[in-house]
Amino acid sequence: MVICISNQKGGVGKTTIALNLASALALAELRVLLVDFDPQSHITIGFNIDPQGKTIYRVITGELDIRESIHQTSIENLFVIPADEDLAGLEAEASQMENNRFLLKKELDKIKEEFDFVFIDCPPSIGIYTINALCASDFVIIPVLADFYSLEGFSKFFKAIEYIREGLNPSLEILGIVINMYDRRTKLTKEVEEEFLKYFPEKIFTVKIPKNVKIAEAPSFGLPIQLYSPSSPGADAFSLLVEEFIEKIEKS
Amino acid sequence: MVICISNQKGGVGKTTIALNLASALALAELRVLLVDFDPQSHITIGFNIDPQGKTIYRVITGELDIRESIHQTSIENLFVIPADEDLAGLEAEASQMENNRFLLKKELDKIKEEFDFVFIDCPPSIGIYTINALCASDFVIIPVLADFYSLEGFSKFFKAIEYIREGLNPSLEILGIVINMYDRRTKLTKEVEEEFLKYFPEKIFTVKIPKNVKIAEAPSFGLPIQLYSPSSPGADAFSLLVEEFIEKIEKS
Ligand SMILES: Nc1ncnc2c1ncn2[C@@H]1O[C@H](COP(=O)(O)OP(=O)(O)OP(=O)(O)O)[C@@H](O)[C@H]1O
Ligand SMILES: Nc1ncnc2c1ncn2[C@@H]1O[C@H](COP(=O)(O)OP(=O)(O)OP(=O)(O)O)[C@@H](O)[C@H]1O
Ligand SMILES: [Mg+2]
Ligand SMILES: [Mg+2]
Repeated sequence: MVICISNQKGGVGKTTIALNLASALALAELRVLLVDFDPQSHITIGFNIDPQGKTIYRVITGELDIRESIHQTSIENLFVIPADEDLAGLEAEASQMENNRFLLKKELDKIKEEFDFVFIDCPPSIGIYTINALCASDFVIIPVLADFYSLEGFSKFFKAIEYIREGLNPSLEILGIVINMYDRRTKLTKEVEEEFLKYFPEKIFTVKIPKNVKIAEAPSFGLPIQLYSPSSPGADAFSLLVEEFIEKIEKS
Repeated sequence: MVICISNQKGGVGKTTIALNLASALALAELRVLLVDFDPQSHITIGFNIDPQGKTIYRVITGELDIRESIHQTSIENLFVIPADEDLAGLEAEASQMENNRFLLKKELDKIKEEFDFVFIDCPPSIGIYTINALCASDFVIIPVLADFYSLEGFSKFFKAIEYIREGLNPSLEILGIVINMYDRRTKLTKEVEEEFLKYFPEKIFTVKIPKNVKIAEAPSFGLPIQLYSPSSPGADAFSLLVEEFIEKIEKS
């Protein structure tokens, strides 16, 4: 089961949700692989991994066998395929490569059965990285902020996913929309939440991730929120998110 | 004078700073052009502009004369060249185009003398859009958040700018780094701010933009912060930013 965490809008919490959801599932004894498919390499940095050249880019270009690129994290059941800045080169090179929308799928299909879940972190764009991730995935989770630009941009991103579903990956499903940095005190949050519920009622996760400074501090220690601050509101939210995630997967 | 507002990191406030800084300068009687060079088109949405096909994409592809693409905003001295989703096509098409890093520069050079300032809003990436913007610019302003991923990612982005300066645009200067959504109460903010000051002491703007919900509300009314909520902490910060911006420009 492959799930990509994606949204063209920047800074909505793609990396944060990919990293902490994958960690929470691994801590619940599920075998999880997390693929860093963003040239910013923030999953790789968030776990303090030194890729030593064993990266997703070298797998995609055929220089490295995918099994060589799987790094163990500090969590027993959690593995990461890291990225480094070489990945930025794929944007220009992909136009010369055969089947350039299925480069990632071709590789992940070799190993995905060995894990309960494979997560892919995407960059904030709808270019070659996100297209590859959507074509490799069974599901997509879309983090959003409860703000104007997130709401405005969402319908365009939704259209891009429909486009992929129709032509390139008909089995792709939207597992859900996760509202992040939720602050129930502001009027804007409530208004935007209502708009999302109006347009996409069955897709919104009931669990919302609150704004919690512990979540922003955790990556500087190379830890997921459950290990950095287990009793924080952030850690509680991710425990609930895991439950709702499993529920939605089983229903689909 | 052309200035691009750029950072590979998503959600740091590129659009917010480009829109409100350009507006504040226009309200101070300077003639300002704002170019939306992000396929998300958030500058265009933030002013509630209907591009009607008169976009930067059609200028770049040679379908439209750049003077036809300049739209008046609700502010007398502020003009916008809008974007729409067609701009997303440039990533794949650019590899077939001659001189594909100077497509934007070629067009802006035709009209830049008619404005005191031309600002370019960039998407969160270092691909073809940001490279074109950096190659068309005299200065770059880099918004950051005082958080771990912003700090981590900064040195990579800095290297990308150096690469552009050495080869493609030797006159490009970093005008400064603007810390956005500044919250003096959190420890993380203070620690990250100190790191930025340690590594790039002469580049940090002394003005910091506070986190202020009025800033996030303004685009849903199609207004910059100075017109939406003139006495808010956000509007005050942008008035100070204008002064420091002018100072830095005159010094350089
Ligand atoms: N719920 C939260 N509470 C507090 N901080 C958060 C929360 N979610 C994310 N953050 C912080 O906000 C910043 C942006 O989040 P993150 O980098 O995960 O977003 P992203 O969508 O992956 O960004 P990009 O578009 O650049 O890939 C990070 O510094 C992160 O630590
Ligand atoms: N100082 C601030 N106070 C409150 N909200 C802010 C502030 N700066 C930006 N925002 C809000 O935060 C969100 C992210 O800002 P913005 O979209 O300008 O960032 P960006 O860097 O342009 O994002 P992207 O990487 O997607 O282009 C927006 O909803 C914006 O309204
Ligand atoms: Mg990210
Ligand atoms: Mg933007």
